[in-house]
Amino acid sequence: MARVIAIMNQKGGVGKTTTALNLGAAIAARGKRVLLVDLDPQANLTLGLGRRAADLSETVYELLTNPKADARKLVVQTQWERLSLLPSHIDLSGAEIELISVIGREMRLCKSLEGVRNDYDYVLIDCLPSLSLLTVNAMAAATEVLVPLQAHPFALEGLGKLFEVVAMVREAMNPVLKVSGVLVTMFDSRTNVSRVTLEAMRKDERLRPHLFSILVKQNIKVAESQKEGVPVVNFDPSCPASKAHFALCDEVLEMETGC
Amino acid sequence: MARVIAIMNQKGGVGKTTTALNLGAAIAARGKRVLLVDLDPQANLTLGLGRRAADLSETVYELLTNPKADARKLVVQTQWERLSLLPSHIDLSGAEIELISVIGREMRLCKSLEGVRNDYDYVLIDCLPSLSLLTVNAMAAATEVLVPLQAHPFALEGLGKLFEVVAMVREAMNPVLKVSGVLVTMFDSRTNVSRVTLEAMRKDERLRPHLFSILVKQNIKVAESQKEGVPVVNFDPSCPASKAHFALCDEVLEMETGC
Ligand SMILES: Nc1ncnc2c1ncn2[C@@H]1O[C@H](COP(=O)(O)OP(=O)(O)OP(=O)(O)O)[C@@H](O)[C@H]1O
Ligand SMILES: Nc1ncnc2c1ncn2[C@@H]1O[C@H](COP(=O)(O)OP(=O)(O)OP(=O)(O)O)[C@@H](O)[C@H]1O
Ligand SMILES: [Mg+2]
Ligand SMILES: [Mg+2]
Repeated sequence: MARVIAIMNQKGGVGKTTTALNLGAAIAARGKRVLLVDLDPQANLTLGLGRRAADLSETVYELLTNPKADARKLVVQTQWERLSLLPSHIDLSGAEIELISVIGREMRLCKSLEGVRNDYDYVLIDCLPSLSLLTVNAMAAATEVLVPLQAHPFALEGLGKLFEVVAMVREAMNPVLKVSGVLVTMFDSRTNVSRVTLEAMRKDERLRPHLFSILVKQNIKVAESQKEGVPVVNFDPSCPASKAHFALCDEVLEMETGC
Repeated sequence: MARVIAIMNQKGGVGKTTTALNLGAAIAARGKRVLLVDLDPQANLTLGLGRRAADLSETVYELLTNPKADARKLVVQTQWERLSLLPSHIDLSGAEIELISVIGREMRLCKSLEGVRNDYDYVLIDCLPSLSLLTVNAMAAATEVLVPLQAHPFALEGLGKLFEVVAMVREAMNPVLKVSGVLVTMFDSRTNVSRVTLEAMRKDERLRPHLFSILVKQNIKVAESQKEGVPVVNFDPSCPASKAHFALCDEVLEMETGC
């Protein structure tokens, strides 16, 4: 049974897509079968894998709006072994409104992934920057939530609400859902603000039990690889950003044998 | 009659809040009366002005969900002359769903600002990272749209949809709405990716007519000032980020006397 990890944070630009892309590619490189699900109308994950949403006829939008759609038919292969993608499209931004009066609208993704989950060891879902119907769909389908977090004063503000919504989804529809980890991203060790905020995060009772020991530092290879449509772990496997994502991958895999 | 500028881009973390905060503070420093409207449930703009959403009894959430709410009563003074704030609160994330079946839901903000618009020369609306009901409210109330844009490969993807939605709002409900400017933000001149992407932006036909001549470079003082709850233009007026926002302010003010 696959582990399904929803990568989410309603704050924008904190590294959700970068984490989904590279953690997924690293887990595949370690020999596991991985499905990446792009649940953001921006389709940045799709783009980060070298695919243009416009070239794809059917995407995750069909999966959410048509209960008869077959997820297996929508999955596309990437150029990397064991790494598959359920792509997104800008039409997905209409799904929130279109699903408003549909019964069971929060379980649509969960139901549609049932047919494919057993084909994979890991399913990673890249979420858009909001706590909305699409993000609830991701949490309802997930076994765990991974939260990328920037070491920045604004970052800690929204966390309370995020943890509250996770608890609500667990109570209402998905009893196994838990926060499996919080990853400090885009860390700039040269600045005092980053270091002071990181200290505060390590002292925060809500965060301390979840913080991964690895943190990902700012590294220009990330943007360069995204320009080429290649995960940084495949673009330049020995750069610091790649090493950090492989270390994150090992921490995530180790959890498997835990509790 | 105030100029109402909606600061928007559905891509997350591109500097919407930083632009609203510092352009607003710079315009106020130049002697104009400014109202900042925080239309993001994250309430980062509220935080960036040293206010905690939790301390405020009524926010923009009341304005959108209660047609009888009086905007004048909800406006709070900041510590800087001529700079006022309509604060936000996380409850705002519920407004999208709560307003779904309300008639005229897209015009709620526009109607509620009618009472206060004449008290100000400039109203700046900080939007959340999505093209949704809240953002449509901002565009319906605005005279113009300002788009912060990171010099990054993902940045150009979503622009087509953004311009399309602006055109739809103009046709359906707000004939004066136009894109008044596109601001390149968080520019890192040391990297090739930024420079190459900037070149591409300057050649892009959709963008070229709108690009501000000033661009804002990466500058650590931005995060340091946000930690203190002070706009960078007030925190350290002579640092490069402040100078860039004052130059942006002058470009925006110059437009006034244009066509
Ligand atoms: N470790 C890193 N080093 C340098 N740049 C990074 C790093 N991680 C992410 N970035 C850059 O930061 C920006 C935001 O990252 P990303 O798009 O992954 O965030 P996101 O949370 O998915 O954004 P959104 O909220 O729009 O979905 C991108 O331009 C990306 O290239
Ligand atoms: N010129 C700059 N130099 C350095 N850091 C910057 C600059 N502009 C913005 N930032 C930082 O980048 C991050 C994103 O900026 P900001 O929060 O303004 O973006 P946003 O578009 O409002 O994000 P969201 O989509 O979540 O609303 C913040 O951590 C901010 O401090
Ligand atoms: Mg993303
Ligand atoms: Mg913001």
